Amino acid sequence: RPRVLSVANQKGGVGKTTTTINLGTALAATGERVLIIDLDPQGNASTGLGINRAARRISSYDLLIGRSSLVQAAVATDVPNLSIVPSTPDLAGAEPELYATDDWAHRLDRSIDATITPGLGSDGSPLFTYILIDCPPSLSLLTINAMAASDAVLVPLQCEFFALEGLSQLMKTVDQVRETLNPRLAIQGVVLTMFDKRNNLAVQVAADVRAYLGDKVYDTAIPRNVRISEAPSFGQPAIIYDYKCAGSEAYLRLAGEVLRREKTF
Amino acid sequence: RPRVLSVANQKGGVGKTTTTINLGTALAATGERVLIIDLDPQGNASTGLGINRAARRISSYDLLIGRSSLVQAAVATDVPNLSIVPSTPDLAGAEPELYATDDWAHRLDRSIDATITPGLGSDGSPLFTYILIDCPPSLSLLTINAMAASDAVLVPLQCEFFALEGLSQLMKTVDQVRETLNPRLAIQGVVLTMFDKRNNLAVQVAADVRAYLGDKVYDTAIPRNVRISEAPSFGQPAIIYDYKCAGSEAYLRLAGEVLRREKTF
Ligand SMILES: Nc1ncnc2c1ncn2[C@@H]1O[C@H](COP(=O)(O)OP(=O)(O)OP(=O)(O)O)[C@@H](O)[C@H]1O
Ligand SMILES: Nc1ncnc2c1ncn2[C@@H]1O[C@H](COP(=O)(O)OP(=O)(O)OP(=O)(O)O)[C@@H](O)[C@H]1O
Ligand SMILES: [Mg+2]
Ligand SMILES: [Mg+2]
Repeated sequence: RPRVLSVANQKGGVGKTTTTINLGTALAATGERVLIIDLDPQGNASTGLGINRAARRISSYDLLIGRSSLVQAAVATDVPNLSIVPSTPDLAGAEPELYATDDWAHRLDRSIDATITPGLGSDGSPLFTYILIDCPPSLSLLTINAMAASDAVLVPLQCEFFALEGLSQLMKTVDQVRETLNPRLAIQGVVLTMFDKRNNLAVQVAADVRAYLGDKVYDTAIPRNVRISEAPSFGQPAIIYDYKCAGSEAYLRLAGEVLRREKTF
Repeated sequence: RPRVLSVANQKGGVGKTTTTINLGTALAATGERVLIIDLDPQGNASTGLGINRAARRISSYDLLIGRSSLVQAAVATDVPNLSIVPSTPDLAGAEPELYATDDWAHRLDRSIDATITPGLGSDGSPLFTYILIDCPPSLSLLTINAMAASDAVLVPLQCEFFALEGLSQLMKTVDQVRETLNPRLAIQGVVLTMFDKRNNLAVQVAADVRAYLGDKVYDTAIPRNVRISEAPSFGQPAIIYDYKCAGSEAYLRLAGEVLRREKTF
Protein backbone atom coordinates (compact mmCIF):
# COMPACT_ATOMS: atom_id res chain seq x y z
CA ARG A 1 0.00 0.00 0.00
CA PRO A 2 1.35 3.48 -0.77
CA ARG A 3 2.25 5.81 2.12
CA VAL A 4 -0.75 8.07 2.66
CA LEU A 5 -0.31 11.58 4.08
CA SER A 6 -3.16 14.00 4.90
CA VAL A 7 -2.33 17.68 4.53
CA ALA A 8 -4.69 19.15 7.10
CA ASN A 9 -5.46 22.18 9.23
CA GLN A 10 -8.96 23.49 9.94
CA LYS A 11 -7.66 27.07 9.92
CA GLY A 12 -8.33 28.55 6.52
CA GLY A 13 -5.75 29.91 4.09
CA VAL A 14 -2.63 28.52 5.80
CA GLY A 15 -1.13 26.90 2.67
CA LYS A 16 -2.64 23.37 2.63
CA THR A 17 -3.26 23.33 -1.11
CA THR A 18 0.00 25.11 -1.95
CA THR A 19 1.91 22.59 0.18
CA THR A 20 0.09 19.58 -1.33
CA ILE A 21 0.81 20.73 -4.90
CA ASN A 22 4.44 21.72 -4.38
CA LEU A 23 5.46 18.93 -2.00
CA GLY A 24 3.77 16.47 -4.34
CA THR A 25 5.71 17.88 -7.27
CA ALA A 26 8.99 17.80 -5.34
CA LEU A 27 8.45 14.19 -4.21
CA ALA A 28 7.67 13.22 -7.81
CA ALA A 29 10.87 14.95 -8.93
CA THR A 30 12.87 12.70 -6.56
CA GLY A 31 11.42 9.64 -8.29
CA GLU A 32 8.39 8.83 -6.13
CA ARG A 33 5.11 8.02 -7.94
CA VAL A 34 2.70 10.46 -6.32
CA LEU A 35 -1.10 10.68 -6.34
CA ILE A 36 -2.85 13.76 -4.95
CA ILE A 37 -6.47 13.39 -3.82
CA ASP A 38 -8.29 16.73 -3.88
CA LEU A 39 -10.76 16.41 -1.01
CA ASP A 40 -11.79 20.08 -0.94
CA PRO A 41 -15.03 21.05 -2.75
CA GLN A 42 -13.25 24.31 -3.77
CA GLY A 43 -11.07 22.21 -6.10
CA ASN A 44 -8.01 24.47 -5.78
CA ALA A 45 -5.49 21.61 -5.99
CA SER A 46 -7.12 20.44 -9.26
CA THR A 47 -7.04 23.96 -10.73
CA GLY A 48 -3.51 24.59 -9.46
CA LEU A 49 -2.38 21.53 -11.45
CA GLY A 50 -4.12 22.60 -14.62
CA ILE A 51 -7.10 20.21 -14.56
CA ASN A 52 -9.90 22.31 -15.99
CA ARG A 53 -13.54 21.86 -14.93
CA ALA A 54 -14.51 19.92 -18.08
CA ALA A 55 -11.81 17.31 -17.46
CA ARG A 56 -13.10 16.34 -14.01
CA ARG A 57 -15.44 13.56 -15.15
CA ILE A 58 -14.68 11.25 -12.21
CA SER A 59 -13.90 12.96 -8.89
CA SER A 60 -13.09 12.32 -5.25
CA TYR A 61 -16.87 12.45 -4.61
CA ASP A 62 -17.16 9.26 -6.69
CA LEU A 63 -14.55 7.60 -4.45
CA LEU A 64 -16.48 8.45 -1.30
CA ILE A 65 -19.76 7.09 -2.58
CA GLY A 66 -18.07 4.00 -3.97
CA ARG A 67 -19.00 4.65 -7.60
CA SER A 68 -15.42 4.62 -8.91
CA SER A 69 -12.06 3.24 -7.89
CA LEU A 70 -8.94 5.24 -7.27
CA VAL A 71 -7.33 3.95 -10.44
CA GLN A 72 -10.33 4.97 -12.56
CA ALA A 73 -10.47 8.45 -10.99
CA ALA A 74 -6.76 9.31 -11.17
CA VAL A 75 -5.75 11.60 -14.07
CA ALA A 76 -2.24 12.50 -15.19
CA THR A 77 -0.96 16.05 -14.70
CA ASP A 78 1.71 17.93 -16.69
CA VAL A 79 4.14 16.94 -13.93
CA PRO A 80 5.88 13.60 -14.58
CA ASN A 81 5.09 10.95 -11.94
CA LEU A 82 2.26 13.09 -10.48
CA SER A 83 -1.43 12.20 -10.87
CA ILE A 84 -4.50 13.65 -9.22
CA VAL A 85 -8.03 12.61 -8.31
CA PRO A 86 -9.75 15.96 -8.96
CA SER A 87 -12.65 17.42 -7.00
CA THR A 88 -15.93 18.94 -8.10
CA PRO A 89 -18.46 21.11 -6.21
CA ASP A 90 -20.78 18.11 -5.62
CA LEU A 91 -18.24 17.03 -2.99
CA ALA A 92 -19.89 19.67 -0.78
CA GLY A 93 -23.01 17.50 -0.80
CA ALA A 94 -21.12 14.48 0.53
CA GLU A 95 -21.38 15.50 4.17
CA PRO A 96 -25.18 15.68 4.57
CA GLU A 97 -25.47 12.56 2.42
CA LEU A 98 -22.85 10.37 4.16
CA TYR A 99 -23.38 11.40 7.82
CA ALA A 100 -26.60 9.36 7.60
CA THR A 101 -24.67 6.13 6.86
CA ASP A 102 -23.05 4.08 9.60
CA ASP A 103 -19.59 3.69 8.08
CA TRP A 104 -19.14 7.30 6.89
CA ALA A 105 -15.66 7.65 8.37
CA HIS A 106 -13.99 4.80 6.42
CA ARG A 107 -15.25 5.52 2.92
CA LEU A 108 -11.99 6.87 1.57
CA ASP A 109 -9.88 4.27 3.35
CA ARG A 110 -11.86 1.50 1.70
CA SER A 111 -11.51 3.00 -1.75
CA ILE A 112 -7.73 3.20 -1.32
CA ASP A 113 -7.58 -0.37 -0.03
CA ALA A 114 -9.80 -1.69 -2.80
CA THR A 115 -7.36 -0.59 -5.43
CA ILE A 116 -4.14 -1.88 -4.03
CA THR A 117 -4.12 -5.12 -5.95
CA PRO A 118 -5.27 -3.75 -9.30
CA GLY A 119 -3.12 -0.70 -8.51
CA LEU A 120 -0.03 -2.51 -9.77
CA GLY A 121 1.84 -1.34 -12.85
CA SER A 122 2.74 -3.70 -15.73
CA ASP A 123 6.00 -4.59 -13.96
CA GLY A 124 4.16 -5.55 -10.76
CA SER A 125 5.33 -2.55 -8.74
CA PRO A 126 2.72 -0.31 -7.10
CA LEU A 127 1.28 2.42 -9.33
CA PHE A 128 1.75 4.98 -6.52
CA THR A 129 4.29 5.13 -3.71
CA TYR A 130 2.81 8.26 -2.06
CA ILE A 131 -0.73 9.57 -1.75
CA LEU A 132 -1.19 13.18 -0.52
CA ILE A 133 -4.71 14.27 0.47
CA ASP A 134 -5.52 18.00 0.29
CA CYS A 135 -8.09 18.63 3.04
CA PRO A 136 -10.72 21.39 3.30
CA PRO A 137 -10.54 23.99 6.12
CA SER A 138 -12.65 22.06 8.66
CA LEU A 139 -12.54 19.01 10.95
CA SER A 140 -15.72 17.48 9.55
CA LEU A 141 -16.49 14.32 7.57
CA LEU A 142 -14.10 14.97 4.65
CA THR A 143 -11.04 15.62 6.85
CA ILE A 144 -11.94 12.73 9.19
CA ASN A 145 -12.13 10.44 6.14
CA ALA A 146 -8.69 11.61 5.07
CA MET A 147 -7.18 11.00 8.51
CA ALA A 148 -8.84 7.59 8.83
CA ALA A 149 -7.17 6.58 5.56
CA SER A 150 -3.73 8.03 6.37
CA ASP A 151 -0.43 6.85 7.84
CA ALA A 152 0.35 10.39 9.00
CA VAL A 153 -0.77 14.01 8.98
CA LEU A 154 1.34 16.88 7.66
CA VAL A 155 0.24 20.23 9.13
CA PRO A 156 0.90 23.54 7.32
CA LEU A 157 0.91 26.35 9.87
CA GLN A 158 0.88 30.07 9.10
CA CYS A 159 2.84 32.11 11.65
CA GLU A 160 -0.14 34.18 12.75
CA PHE A 161 -1.99 34.40 16.05
CA PHE A 162 -5.32 32.93 14.85
CA ALA A 163 -3.49 30.03 13.16
CA LEU A 164 -1.74 29.15 16.44
CA GLU A 165 -5.05 29.12 18.30
CA GLY A 166 -6.42 26.17 16.35
CA LEU A 167 -3.36 23.95 16.74
CA SER A 168 -4.39 22.25 20.00
CA GLN A 169 -7.86 21.47 18.59
CA LEU A 170 -6.21 19.89 15.53
CA MET A 171 -3.90 17.75 17.67
CA LYS A 172 -6.88 16.63 19.77
CA THR A 173 -8.71 15.57 16.62
CA VAL A 174 -5.68 13.56 15.44
CA ASP A 175 -5.61 11.80 18.83
CA GLN A 176 -9.34 11.04 18.63
CA VAL A 177 -9.02 9.58 15.12
CA ARG A 178 -6.07 7.45 16.27
CA GLU A 179 -8.05 6.11 19.25
CA THR A 180 -11.35 5.44 17.48
CA LEU A 181 -10.73 5.00 13.74
CA ASN A 182 -7.09 4.49 12.77
CA PRO A 183 -4.50 3.29 15.33
CA ARG A 184 -1.53 3.86 13.00
CA LEU A 185 -2.14 7.63 12.51
CA ALA A 186 0.95 9.70 13.37
CA ILE A 187 2.08 13.32 12.89
CA GLN A 188 4.60 13.47 10.01
CA GLY A 189 5.40 17.05 10.88
CA VAL A 190 4.43 20.71 11.04
CA VAL A 191 5.66 23.08 8.32
CA LEU A 192 5.75 26.84 8.88
CA THR A 193 4.32 28.62 5.84
CA MET A 194 4.35 32.19 4.47
CA PHE A 195 7.16 32.87 6.94
CA ASP A 196 8.55 36.43 6.88
CA LYS A 197 11.54 36.75 9.21
CA ARG A 198 11.22 40.58 9.27
CA ASN A 199 7.77 40.29 10.90
CA ASN A 200 8.07 40.22 14.72
CA LEU A 201 4.74 38.41 15.18
CA ALA A 202 5.82 35.66 12.77
CA VAL A 203 9.17 35.22 14.51
CA GLN A 204 7.40 35.07 17.90
CA VAL A 205 4.78 32.55 16.72
CA ALA A 206 7.49 30.38 15.11
CA ALA A 207 9.42 30.32 18.40
CA ASP A 208 6.24 29.40 20.32
CA VAL A 209 5.46 26.54 17.93
CA ARG A 210 8.98 25.12 18.12
CA ALA A 211 8.87 25.33 21.92
CA TYR A 212 5.45 23.58 22.03
CA LEU A 213 6.06 20.91 19.37
CA GLY A 214 9.85 20.46 19.36
CA ASP A 215 11.27 18.40 16.52
CA LYS A 216 7.84 17.75 15.00
CA VAL A 217 8.41 21.13 13.30
CA TYR A 218 10.46 20.79 10.12
CA ASP A 219 13.71 22.73 9.93
CA THR A 220 12.56 24.06 6.54
CA ALA A 221 10.18 27.03 6.76
CA ILE A 222 8.41 28.13 3.54
CA PRO A 223 9.03 31.88 3.00
CA ARG A 224 6.27 34.25 1.80
CA ASN A 225 7.08 34.43 -1.91
CA VAL A 226 4.89 36.08 -4.55
CA ARG A 227 5.95 33.55 -7.24
CA ILE A 228 4.17 30.84 -5.21
CA SER A 229 0.87 32.72 -5.37
CA GLU A 230 1.29 33.51 -9.09
CA ALA A 231 1.91 29.91 -10.20
CA PRO A 232 -1.70 28.60 -9.79
CA SER A 233 -3.04 31.15 -12.27
CA PHE A 234 -0.92 29.33 -14.89
CA GLY A 235 -2.10 25.90 -13.68
CA GLN A 236 1.44 25.05 -12.63
CA PRO A 237 3.24 24.20 -9.37
CA ALA A 238 5.73 26.90 -8.31
CA ILE A 239 8.56 24.41 -8.91
CA ILE A 240 7.67 24.31 -12.62
CA TYR A 241 6.59 27.97 -12.91
CA ASP A 242 9.83 29.29 -11.36
CA TYR A 243 12.28 26.62 -10.33
CA LYS A 244 14.86 29.00 -8.84
CA CYS A 245 12.58 31.11 -6.63
CA ALA A 246 12.87 30.94 -2.84
CA GLY A 247 9.52 29.17 -2.56
CA SER A 248 10.50 26.34 -4.90
CA GLU A 249 13.84 25.85 -3.15
CA ALA A 250 12.06 25.58 0.18
CA TYR A 251 9.57 22.98 -1.05
CA LEU A 252 12.38 20.87 -2.55
CA ARG A 253 14.22 20.97 0.80
CA LEU A 254 10.97 20.08 2.58
CA ALA A 255 10.58 17.03 0.37
CA GLY A 256 14.03 15.91 1.47
CA GLU A 257 13.09 16.30 5.12
CA VAL A 258 9.81 14.43 4.65
CA LEU A 259 11.59 11.52 2.95
CA ARG A 260 14.27 11.32 5.65
CA ARG A 261 11.57 11.24 8.36
CA GLU A 262 9.65 8.54 6.55
CA LYS A 263 12.55 6.18 7.18
CA THR A 264 11.90 6.52 10.90
CA PHE A 265 8.28 5.39 10.72
CA ARG B 1 -35.70 43.42 13.82
CA PRO B 2 -32.04 44.38 13.60
CA ARG B 3 -30.31 44.36 10.21
CA VAL B 4 -28.52 41.00 9.90
CA LEU B 5 -25.38 40.68 7.77
CA SER B 6 -23.49 37.43 7.14
CA VAL B 7 -19.74 37.79 6.61
CA ALA B 8 -19.10 34.79 4.39
CA ASN B 9 -16.69 33.22 1.93
CA GLN B 10 -15.91 29.50 1.76
CA LYS B 11 -12.29 30.26 0.82
CA GLY B 12 -10.19 30.08 3.93
CA GLY B 13 -8.09 32.85 5.41
CA VAL B 14 -9.51 35.76 3.37
CA GLY B 15 -10.27 38.04 6.34
CA LYS B 16 -13.84 37.07 7.40
CA THR B 17 -13.12 37.18 11.12
CA THR B 18 -10.90 40.26 10.88
CA THR B 19 -13.63 42.07 8.91
CA THR B 20 -16.40 41.01 11.33
CA ILE B 21 -14.44 42.23 14.37
CA ASN B 22 -13.24 45.52 12.88
CA LEU B 23 -16.37 46.44 10.90
CA GLY B 24 -18.43 45.59 14.00
CA THR B 25 -16.22 47.86 16.12
CA ALA B 26 -16.40 50.67 13.55
CA LEU B 27 -20.22 50.44 13.29
CA ALA B 28 -20.45 50.50 17.10
CA ALA B 29 -18.21 53.60 17.15
CA THR B 30 -20.72 55.40 14.86
CA GLY B 31 -23.46 54.74 17.42
CA GLU B 32 -25.02 51.50 16.16
CA ARG B 33 -25.72 48.76 18.75
CA VAL B 34 -23.92 45.77 17.29
CA LEU B 35 -24.07 42.04 18.08
CA ILE B 36 -21.55 39.66 16.54
CA ILE B 37 -22.51 35.98 16.33
CA ASP B 38 -19.42 33.74 16.14
CA LEU B 39 -20.60 30.84 13.99
CA ASP B 40 -17.13 29.32 13.45
CA PRO B 41 -16.10 26.40 15.70
CA GLN B 42 -12.57 27.87 15.66
CA GLY B 43 -13.88 30.74 17.80
CA ASN B 44 -11.46 33.31 16.40
CA ALA B 45 -13.97 36.20 16.62
CA SER B 46 -14.55 35.42 20.31
CA THR B 47 -10.79 35.29 21.03
CA GLY B 48 -10.11 38.38 18.92
CA LEU B 49 -12.55 40.29 21.16
CA GLY B 50 -10.98 39.06 24.38
CA ILE B 51 -13.63 36.49 25.42
CA ASN B 52 -11.53 33.73 26.99
CA ARG B 53 -12.57 30.08 26.86
CA ALA B 54 -13.87 30.02 30.44
CA ALA B 55 -16.29 32.89 29.77
CA ARG B 56 -18.07 31.09 26.94
CA ARG B 57 -20.74 29.42 29.06
CA ILE B 58 -23.55 29.92 26.53
CA SER B 59 -22.54 29.80 22.88
CA SER B 60 -23.86 29.97 19.32
CA TYR B 61 -24.25 26.17 19.52
CA ASP B 62 -26.92 26.72 22.19
CA LEU B 63 -28.76 29.05 19.79
CA LEU B 64 -28.80 26.44 17.04
CA ILE B 65 -30.16 23.68 19.23
CA GLY B 66 -32.70 26.05 20.79
CA ARG B 67 -31.37 25.74 24.32
CA SER B 68 -30.79 29.49 24.82
CA SER B 69 -32.02 32.75 23.38
CA LEU B 70 -29.91 35.38 21.70
CA VAL B 71 -30.33 37.74 24.63
CA GLN B 72 -29.17 35.09 27.12
CA ALA B 73 -26.16 34.16 24.98
CA ALA B 74 -24.90 37.68 24.20
CA VAL B 75 -21.98 38.90 26.31
CA ALA B 76 -20.50 42.40 26.42
CA THR B 77 -17.02 43.04 25.01
CA ASP B 78 -14.53 45.77 25.98
CA VAL B 79 -15.85 47.73 23.01
CA PRO B 80 -18.78 50.00 23.89
CA ASN B 81 -22.01 49.11 22.04
CA LEU B 82 -20.52 45.79 20.85
CA SER B 83 -21.65 42.40 22.21
CA ILE B 84 -20.89 38.89 21.01
CA VAL B 85 -22.44 35.43 21.12
CA PRO B 86 -19.21 33.41 21.46
CA SER B 87 -18.50 30.02 19.94
CA THR B 88 -17.09 26.82 21.42
CA PRO B 89 -15.63 23.73 19.73
CA ASP B 90 -18.88 21.78 20.24
CA LEU B 91 -20.27 23.87 17.39
CA ALA B 92 -18.34 21.50 15.12
CA GLY B 93 -20.74 18.76 16.23
CA ALA B 94 -23.81 20.75 15.12
CA GLU B 95 -23.61 19.66 11.52
CA PRO B 96 -23.88 15.88 11.90
CA GLU B 97 -26.48 16.42 14.62
CA LEU B 98 -28.72 18.93 12.83
CA TYR B 99 -28.56 17.58 9.26
CA ALA B 100 -30.83 14.81 10.53
CA THR B 101 -33.61 17.24 11.44
CA ASP B 102 -36.05 18.57 8.86
CA ASP B 103 -35.72 22.29 9.65
CA TRP B 104 -31.96 22.46 9.99
CA ALA B 105 -31.59 25.51 7.74
CA HIS B 106 -33.77 27.89 9.80
CA ARG B 107 -32.45 27.24 13.29
CA LEU B 108 -30.51 30.49 13.60
CA ASP B 109 -33.23 32.56 11.94
CA ARG B 110 -35.76 31.32 14.47
CA SER B 111 -33.53 32.12 17.41
CA ILE B 112 -33.08 35.71 16.15
CA ASP B 113 -36.82 36.09 15.57
CA ALA B 114 -37.72 34.65 18.93
CA THR B 115 -35.85 37.38 20.72
CA ILE B 116 -37.10 40.41 18.86
CA THR B 117 -39.82 41.23 21.33
CA PRO B 118 -37.91 40.53 24.50
CA GLY B 119 -34.90 42.09 22.70
CA LEU B 120 -36.07 45.56 23.57
CA GLY B 121 -34.12 47.82 25.91
CA SER B 122 -35.73 49.58 28.87
CA ASP B 123 -36.62 52.54 26.66
CA GLY B 124 -38.44 50.29 24.17
CA SER B 125 -35.81 50.58 21.44
CA PRO B 126 -34.20 47.41 20.02
CA LEU B 127 -31.22 46.07 21.97
CA PHE B 128 -29.30 45.65 18.73
CA THR B 129 -29.50 47.54 15.45
CA TYR B 130 -26.96 45.36 13.58
CA ILE B 131 -26.11 41.68 13.82
CA LEU B 132 -22.91 40.49 12.05
CA ILE B 133 -22.42 36.73 11.67
CA ASP B 134 -18.82 35.45 11.29
CA CYS B 135 -19.06 32.35 9.10
CA PRO B 136 -16.67 29.35 8.90
CA PRO B 137 -14.75 28.62 5.67
CA SER B 138 -17.36 26.36 4.05
CA LEU B 139 -20.82 26.45 2.44
CA SER B 140 -22.31 23.87 4.75
CA LEU B 141 -25.03 23.92 7.43
CA LEU B 142 -23.53 26.72 9.56
CA THR B 143 -23.09 29.17 6.67
CA ILE B 144 -26.48 28.25 5.18
CA ASN B 145 -28.07 28.97 8.59
CA ALA B 146 -26.37 32.36 8.64
CA MET B 147 -27.55 33.25 5.13
CA ALA B 148 -31.10 32.04 5.84
CA ALA B 149 -31.21 34.43 8.81
CA SER B 150 -29.67 37.42 7.01
CA ASP B 151 -30.81 40.50 5.12
CA ALA B 152 -27.54 40.54 3.15
CA VAL B 153 -24.13 38.95 2.71
CA LEU B 154 -20.85 40.86 2.97
CA VAL B 155 -18.02 39.05 1.15
CA PRO B 156 -14.36 39.58 2.11
CA LEU B 157 -12.16 38.70 -0.86
CA GLN B 158 -8.39 38.31 -0.84
CA CYS B 159 -6.78 39.43 -4.11
CA GLU B 160 -5.29 36.04 -4.90
CA PHE B 161 -5.96 33.57 -7.69
CA PHE B 162 -7.47 30.79 -5.55
CA ALA B 163 -9.76 33.28 -3.78
CA LEU B 164 -11.14 34.48 -7.12
CA GLU B 165 -11.89 30.92 -8.18
CA GLY B 166 -14.45 30.38 -5.44
CA LEU B 167 -16.41 33.58 -6.06
CA SER B 168 -18.85 32.20 -8.62
CA GLN B 169 -19.64 29.19 -6.39
CA LEU B 170 -20.34 31.60 -3.51
CA MET B 171 -22.66 33.72 -5.65
CA LYS B 172 -24.49 30.59 -6.80
CA THR B 173 -25.03 29.56 -3.18
CA VAL B 174 -26.43 33.00 -2.32
CA ASP B 175 -28.87 32.67 -5.24
CA GLN B 176 -29.92 29.19 -4.09
CA VAL B 177 -30.54 30.37 -0.52
CA ARG B 178 -32.58 33.33 -1.87
CA GLU B 179 -34.71 31.01 -4.02
CA THR B 180 -35.31 28.24 -1.48
CA LEU B 181 -34.86 29.62 2.04
CA ASN B 182 -34.80 33.42 2.30
CA PRO B 183 -36.27 35.60 -0.48
CA ARG B 184 -34.91 38.83 0.98
CA LEU B 185 -31.23 37.82 0.87
CA ALA B 186 -29.11 40.38 -1.03
CA ILE B 187 -25.38 41.07 -1.51
CA GLN B 188 -24.37 44.04 0.68
CA GLY B 189 -21.00 44.16 -1.02
CA VAL B 190 -17.57 42.68 -1.66
CA VAL B 191 -14.56 44.08 0.21
CA LEU B 192 -11.01 43.53 -1.09
CA THR B 193 -8.76 42.48 1.81
CA MET B 194 -5.00 42.28 2.43
CA PHE B 195 -4.60 44.42 -0.67
CA ASP B 196 -1.01 45.30 -1.60
CA LYS B 197 -0.91 47.70 -4.56
CA ARG B 198 2.76 46.86 -5.27
CA ASN B 199 1.80 43.24 -6.04
CA ASN B 200 0.91 42.80 -9.73
CA LEU B 201 -1.25 39.73 -9.12
CA ALA B 202 -3.31 41.62 -6.52
CA VAL B 203 -3.80 44.60 -8.84
CA GLN B 204 -4.83 42.25 -11.66
CA VAL B 205 -7.28 40.28 -9.47
CA ALA B 206 -8.79 43.53 -8.11
CA ALA B 207 -9.37 44.76 -11.67
CA ASP B 208 -10.98 41.43 -12.64
CA VAL B 209 -13.31 41.54 -9.63
CA ARG B 210 -14.40 45.11 -10.30
CA ALA B 211 -15.04 44.24 -13.95
CA TYR B 212 -17.09 41.14 -12.96
CA LEU B 213 -19.05 42.62 -10.05
CA GLY B 214 -19.11 46.37 -10.79
CA ASP B 215 -20.35 48.57 -7.98
CA LYS B 216 -20.98 45.63 -5.64
CA VAL B 217 -17.28 46.06 -4.79
CA TYR B 218 -16.73 48.71 -2.13
CA ASP B 219 -14.47 51.64 -3.04
CA THR B 220 -12.56 50.98 0.21
CA ALA B 221 -9.95 48.21 -0.05
CA ILE B 222 -8.37 46.97 3.20
CA PRO B 223 -4.54 47.14 2.86
CA ARG B 224 -2.25 44.39 4.16
CA ASN B 225 -1.17 45.86 7.50
CA VAL B 226 0.79 44.01 10.18
CA ARG B 227 -0.97 45.90 13.02
CA ILE B 228 -4.22 44.16 12.00
CA SER B 229 -2.68 40.71 12.49
CA GLU B 230 -1.06 41.73 15.81
CA ALA B 231 -4.26 43.03 17.42
CA PRO B 232 -5.98 39.66 18.08
CA SER B 233 -3.09 38.47 20.24
CA PHE B 234 -4.08 41.29 22.65
CA GLY B 235 -7.79 40.38 22.38
CA GLN B 236 -8.51 43.73 20.79
CA PRO B 237 -9.85 44.97 17.45
CA ALA B 238 -7.24 46.81 15.36
CA ILE B 239 -9.25 50.03 15.80
CA ILE B 240 -8.62 49.90 19.55
CA TYR B 241 -5.11 48.40 19.37
CA ASP B 242 -3.85 51.05 16.93
CA TYR B 243 -6.45 53.61 15.91
CA LYS B 244 -4.20 55.49 13.49
CA CYS B 245 -2.86 52.54 11.46
CA ALA B 246 -3.79 52.15 7.80
CA GLY B 247 -5.92 49.09 8.58
CA SER B 248 -8.07 50.88 11.16
CA GLU B 249 -8.59 53.85 8.87
CA ALA B 250 -9.75 51.51 6.11
CA TYR B 251 -12.25 49.70 8.32
CA LEU B 252 -13.71 53.01 9.55
CA ARG B 253 -14.14 54.13 5.94
CA LEU B 254 -15.72 50.76 5.10
CA ALA B 255 -18.27 51.25 7.90
CA GLY B 256 -19.27 54.54 6.30
CA GLU B 257 -19.75 52.86 2.94
CA VAL B 258 -21.78 50.02 4.47
CA LEU B 259 -24.07 52.48 6.27
CA ARG B 260 -24.58 54.60 3.13
CA ARG B 261 -25.51 51.47 1.16
CA GLU B 262 -27.93 50.30 3.82
CA LYS B 263 -30.08 53.32 3.03
CA THR B 264 -30.63 51.92 -0.45
CA PHE B 265 -32.05 48.61 0.74
N1 LIG C 1 4.61 30.74 0.74
C1 LIG C 1 3.67 31.50 0.18
N2 LIG C 1 3.97 32.73 -0.25
C2 LIG C 1 3.01 33.52 -0.81
N3 LIG C 1 1.73 33.17 -0.98
C3 LIG C 1 1.37 31.94 -0.57
C4 LIG C 1 2.30 31.03 0.03
N4 LIG C 1 1.64 29.88 0.32
C5 LIG C 1 0.36 30.07 -0.06
N5 LIG C 1 0.20 31.30 -0.60
C6 LIG C 1 -1.06 31.91 -1.09
O1 LIG C 1 -1.88 32.10 0.06
C7 LIG C 1 -3.23 31.73 -0.24
C8 LIG C 1 -3.64 30.61 0.71
O2 LIG C 1 -2.94 29.43 0.41
P1 LIG C 1 -3.73 28.05 0.13
O3 LIG C 1 -4.92 28.31 -0.71
O4 LIG C 1 -2.74 27.07 -0.33
O5 LIG C 1 -4.17 27.72 1.62
P2 LIG C 1 -5.22 26.61 2.09
O6 LIG C 1 -4.88 26.30 3.49
O7 LIG C 1 -5.23 25.51 1.12
O8 LIG C 1 -6.62 27.43 2.01
P3 LIG C 1 -8.08 26.78 2.28
O9 LIG C 1 -8.19 26.77 3.79
O10 LIG C 1 -9.05 27.74 1.63
O11 LIG C 1 -8.08 25.43 1.66
C9 LIG C 1 -3.25 31.33 -1.70
O12 LIG C 1 -3.72 32.41 -2.46
C10 LIG C 1 -1.81 30.98 -2.02
O13 LIG C 1 -1.49 31.23 -3.35
N1 LIG D 1 -5.57 43.45 6.22
C1 LIG D 1 -4.81 42.53 6.82
N2 LIG D 1 -3.49 42.74 6.92
C2 LIG D 1 -2.68 41.81 7.51
N3 LIG D 1 -3.13 40.63 8.01
C3 LIG D 1 -4.43 40.38 7.95
C4 LIG D 1 -5.36 41.30 7.36
N4 LIG D 1 -6.61 40.76 7.44
C5 LIG D 1 -6.47 39.56 8.05
N5 LIG D 1 -5.17 39.33 8.37
C6 LIG D 1 -4.60 38.13 8.99
O1 LIG D 1 -4.73 37.09 8.03
C7 LIG D 1 -5.14 35.87 8.68
C8 LIG D 1 -6.48 35.45 8.08
O2 LIG D 1 -7.50 36.35 8.44
P1 LIG D 1 -8.85 35.84 9.14
O3 LIG D 1 -8.54 34.81 10.16
O4 LIG D 1 -9.62 37.02 9.55
O5 LIG D 1 -9.52 35.15 7.87
P2 LIG D 1 -10.81 34.21 7.87
O6 LIG D 1 -11.39 34.31 6.51
O7 LIG D 1 -11.69 34.54 9.01
O8 LIG D 1 -10.14 32.75 8.07
P3 LIG D 1 -10.97 31.37 8.27
O9 LIG D 1 -11.33 30.99 6.86
O10 LIG D 1 -9.99 30.42 8.91
O11 LIG D 1 -12.15 31.68 9.13
C9 LIG D 1 -5.24 36.19 10.16
O12 LIG D 1 -4.04 35.75 10.77
C10 LIG D 1 -5.36 37.71 10.22
O13 LIG D 1 -4.78 38.26 11.38
MG1 LIG E 1 -6.89 24.62 0.12
MG1 LIG F 1 -12.47 33.22 10.47
